[in-house]
Amino acid sequence: MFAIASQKGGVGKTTTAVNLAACFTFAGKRTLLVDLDPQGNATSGVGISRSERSFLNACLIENLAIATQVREASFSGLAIIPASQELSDLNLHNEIKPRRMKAFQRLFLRLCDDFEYVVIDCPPSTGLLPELAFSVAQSVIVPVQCEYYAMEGLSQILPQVEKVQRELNERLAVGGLLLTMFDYELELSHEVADEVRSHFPKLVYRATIPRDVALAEASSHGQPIVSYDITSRGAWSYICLSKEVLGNDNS
Amino acid sequence: MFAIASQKGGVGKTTTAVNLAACFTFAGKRTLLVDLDPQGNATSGVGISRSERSFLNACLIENLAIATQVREASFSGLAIIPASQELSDLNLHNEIKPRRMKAFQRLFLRLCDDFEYVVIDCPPSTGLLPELAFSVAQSVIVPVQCEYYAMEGLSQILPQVEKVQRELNERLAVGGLLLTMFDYELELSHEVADEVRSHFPKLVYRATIPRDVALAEASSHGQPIVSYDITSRGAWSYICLSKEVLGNDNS
Ligand SMILES: Nc1ncnc2c1ncn2[C@@H]1O[C@H](COP(=O)(O)OP(=O)(O)OP(=O)(O)O)[C@@H](O)[C@H]1O
Ligand SMILES: Nc1ncnc2c1ncn2[C@@H]1O[C@H](COP(=O)(O)OP(=O)(O)OP(=O)(O)O)[C@@H](O)[C@H]1O
Ligand SMILES: [Mg+2]
Ligand SMILES: [Mg+2]
Repeated sequence: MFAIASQKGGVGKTTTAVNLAACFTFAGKRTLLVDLDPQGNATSGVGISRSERSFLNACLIENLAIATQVREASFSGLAIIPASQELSDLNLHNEIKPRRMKAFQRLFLRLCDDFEYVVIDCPPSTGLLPELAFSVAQSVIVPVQCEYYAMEGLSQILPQVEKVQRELNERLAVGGLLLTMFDYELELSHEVADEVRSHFPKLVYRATIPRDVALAEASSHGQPIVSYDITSRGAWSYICLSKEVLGNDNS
Repeated sequence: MFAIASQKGGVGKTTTAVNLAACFTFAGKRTLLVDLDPQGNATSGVGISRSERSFLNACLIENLAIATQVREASFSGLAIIPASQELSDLNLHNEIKPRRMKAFQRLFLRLCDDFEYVVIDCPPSTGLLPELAFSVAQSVIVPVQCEYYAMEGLSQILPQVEKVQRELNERLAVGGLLLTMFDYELELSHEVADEVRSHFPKLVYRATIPRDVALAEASSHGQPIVSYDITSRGAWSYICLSKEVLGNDNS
């Protein structure tokens, strides 16, 4: 189970969650995408509309089975638990945080019976929603945009991963740092990529995601890149990433 | 007093807050930048380090005067209240929300005695921190990235502005929508810009911010664009925006 997280905004969390999940499906793995961001960009990125009620409410407060919240995405074989605006309801947060964390973890373990891979998209924050994702994930993938603020973003998300690992979920680990929106013509992109690789030599994925407008266009058509334009550099880079992630998983 | 807000991440909130505040200073107006984002990108964007303790704690819990929290930025004439990681402390949020909203509003009114313009940078969320900014601001500027998800972002921030206007601050209004990261060579940029202008004809600023790597480089040097590279297209576009905003303000 993977969580795609960074509290820095606009670094490619949703684009990575949608396209990595689609590439897993493409490789024949039964995959579920969970949209934990109230904005619901991953939900619309696979051509689905947001739910009225959040699955947190339906499953943790009204005790419905989690299978009732799963929908099929526009991309065949990919399933999704859509987002809801209700996910940002602070009263819901205060209801879940102390009392129902264990129930949330049990709920997600049941998903592992039906799906080989689960990918969770997180909102840009370090609050409860990323914490829920970290409490059930084995691996956190942190997109790092090849621009200046990127390094600062890491100084806040990595400590939160360690805290959840100590207190709630000892299996959790940082799966890797993913360089995104890399523009080969800009010196800044090369500088930031070199800096991130020198600070975290073992953590950076070999696959790098280039800046490619086809990725932005695909999401506006509610499709993953592998179905919108399989010949694009964006599609090729996410296929390479999925092979690398699946390879790490097997070893 | 301006709030720069959008719950969509990476759309150019911080870049707009830093550069608009610097352009106001450049035009001879005594200006204060307030960084309400725990990430502290506006703080490092003007060459300052984050504070240990947040000004919310210092002024609302320990009752220090707000003037004690103001620092001078690297750009002469621009002052800043820096961010602190503590801004994301949920216990602090639960302490402020019911009981100290009025005290927060009084605190900010005192700033109007010392500064002609105040610009507040918000984190990518619709929680308490943007609500605090809206409770004291007269005008909200919403950056809209010229990519697909942009329109979705508006459907969440605009209702929050209306709610705060009804309940806490009747002077609050949407100052305008600012098109950012516009790439003249991409079809997608033109499509999104046309769509936003047709949906909100009276709200979109005439000034459009182009995608310009000089803006990303400037922030990595802790400087506003007008001191990093005044000849760049990014600098010119923010100078045009500041003239338009000051013009609207006078009429
Ligand atoms: N490699 C890329 N090349 C070009 N555009 C990209 C790329 N990756 C993402 N984008 C575009 O950049 C914008 C931000 O990406 P995305 O929404 O995936 O980021 P995010 O981290 O999920 O944002 P948020 O913090 O709001 O959740 C989107 O409009 C997306 O289409
Ligand atoms: N017009 C532009 N041209 C090129 N790069 C830009 C432009 N505006 C912003 N950037 C870069 O894009 C990234 C995102 O911008 P910025 O941090 O201002 O967005 P934000 O909305 O404040 O993000 P967050 O949601 O994390 O607060 C930064 O690395 C910034 O330097
Ligand atoms: Mg996202
Ligand atoms: Mg910002």
